[in-house]
Amino acid sequence: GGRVIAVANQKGGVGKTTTAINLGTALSAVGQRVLLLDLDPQGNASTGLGIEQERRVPGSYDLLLHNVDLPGATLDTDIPDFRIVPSNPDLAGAEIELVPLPRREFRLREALNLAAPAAATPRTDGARAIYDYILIDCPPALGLLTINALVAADALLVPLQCEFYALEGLSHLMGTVGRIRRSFNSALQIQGVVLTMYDRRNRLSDHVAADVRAHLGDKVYDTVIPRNVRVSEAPSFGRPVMLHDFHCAGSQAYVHLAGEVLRRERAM
Amino acid sequence: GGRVIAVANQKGGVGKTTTAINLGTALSAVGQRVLLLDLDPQGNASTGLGIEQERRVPGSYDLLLHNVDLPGATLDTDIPDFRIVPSNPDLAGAEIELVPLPRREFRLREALNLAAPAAATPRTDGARAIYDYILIDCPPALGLLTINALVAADALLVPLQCEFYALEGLSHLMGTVGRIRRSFNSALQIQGVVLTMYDRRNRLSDHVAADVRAHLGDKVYDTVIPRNVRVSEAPSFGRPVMLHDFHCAGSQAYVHLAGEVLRRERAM
Ligand SMILES: Nc1ncnc2c1ncn2[C@@H]1O[C@H](COP(=O)(O)OP(=O)(O)OP(=O)(O)O)[C@@H](O)[C@H]1O
Ligand SMILES: Nc1ncnc2c1ncn2[C@@H]1O[C@H](COP(=O)(O)OP(=O)(O)OP(=O)(O)O)[C@@H](O)[C@H]1O
Ligand SMILES: [Mg+2]
Ligand SMILES: [Mg+2]
Repeated sequence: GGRVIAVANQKGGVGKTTTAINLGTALSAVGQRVLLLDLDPQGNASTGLGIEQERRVPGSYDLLLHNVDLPGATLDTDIPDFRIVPSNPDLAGAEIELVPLPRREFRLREALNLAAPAAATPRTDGARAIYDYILIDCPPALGLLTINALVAADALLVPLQCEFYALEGLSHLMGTVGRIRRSFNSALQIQGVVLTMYDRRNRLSDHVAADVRAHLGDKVYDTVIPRNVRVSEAPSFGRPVMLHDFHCAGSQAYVHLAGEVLRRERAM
Repeated sequence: GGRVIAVANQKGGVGKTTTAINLGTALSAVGQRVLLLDLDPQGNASTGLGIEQERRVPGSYDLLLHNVDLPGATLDTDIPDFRIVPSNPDLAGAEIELVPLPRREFRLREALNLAAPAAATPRTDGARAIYDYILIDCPPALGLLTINALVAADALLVPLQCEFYALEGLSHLMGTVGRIRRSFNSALQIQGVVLTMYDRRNRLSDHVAADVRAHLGDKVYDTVIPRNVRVSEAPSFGRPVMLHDFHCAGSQAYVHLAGEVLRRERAM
């Protein structure tokens, strides 16, 4: 049965979307059935997978507001076994619209028809019966959209840019995870932290990487994603970097990351 | 009299905080009295100016909720004529708390004691009498925090990373500015768009820069901020890059940007 993984970090521009797209592509390439849920009003994950603006309705906004069920909001991508719930700018209004609703933190979990966290169900409830992995691309904030993702998720994957400001936000993110676990989702685990945009010519990258490994130990993946211009070119073609240039350092790093995620999943 | 400039872009990691800190430093260096309002729950602007966590209460959260007045939330920085209203993680809850409040979009404008936008007041109302420039560092979203900033502002300065995803969000930001102008703040103008993290070895940077200039013409500053490792090192010392390494390419670019901003301000 399937697993739900939230890709989140409130710091902006750390590689959440890039990681969700390319990890998803790598997992589908090894036979996993993957769904990417674009929960960011910017819709970058939808763009990076080539979904035109006019095909993004209904999308994740409609799923959260329970206007449509999961199959009704899901599209195929050009990649076999890799589907997406797209997002559009309506989603920017969802934060405000969700505030007065009952169980506002559970809207996504309910839309995916997932059983309550504590129940020892075999992982074949709701959307887990259709997909092996559901990856949720979160916006750069700890508001109701990211909270909905963390309440629906089994695990959290944190992309962390090798920069000083990115390090600072980590303790705040971990504090939020603790609160979610205590109040809404006791089953939420941390799958891991992936270092992104690592530049070996830059001493700061090394400092940050060493600092993170000292604090978080083996929660940090061995795989480090290098800064690689091919990665930033791929979205302009609407394709994951693995399809844009499979042999570049960025693609190879995401292939390795997928291997590591699968190994960890088996051990969890 | 003073001007209020919102530094905003919902795309994450494009250089909003770095621009607010270093533009503010450069303006104060030429005798302008500057206030930086940290409206991001991450508090990166507070960190980048060396404000320890324990000194961040009261902060911008308290200002927005009208628990404290502007002088009560303002701190000095190490830089003469450059003061800050810090932020702390409480601010993450403000989005939800503001939703049911009357005139929720005007909370910041009222806290700064600014006259109504349409009134042809000399620019000496409220906070404008004390500061020549009030720069607002916005979070990576178009929620109630950024909306409050745009409603309080005279002008918007948009940092734009030379990357594909960053380009995509621009039209969405401009749409929001139009809505704010029609509903809340008829005086809101666009001061300009500054290209950031420009890497001349990377063809993508050139494409994006050419594309933005083609769309926005002279709204785009001549000054381009280069990707420069000294800029990303400075926050770990709690100092603007201009104090960390005045002669590096990053600092010099921000000095030029300040000159351009002042010239445009005189013409507005
Ligand atoms: N390994 C990499 N090498 C080079 N560029 C990268 C890499 N990873 C991501 N990028 C680029 O950096 C920018 C930020 O990445 P991305 O948009 O994935 O981050 P994000 O965390 O999803 O941002 P946001 O907070 O706005 O959602 C993008 O322009 C992307 O193309
Ligand atoms: N010109 C530059 N050269 C190199 N690094 C830079 C430059 N400008 C900013 N950075 C670094 O890039 C990262 C993103 O910049 P910054 O935090 O200012 O962006 P932001 O838009 O404020 O992000 P957020 O959306 O999270 O608020 C930071 O780690 C910063 O130090
Ligand atoms: Mg993203
Ligand atoms: Mg910032």
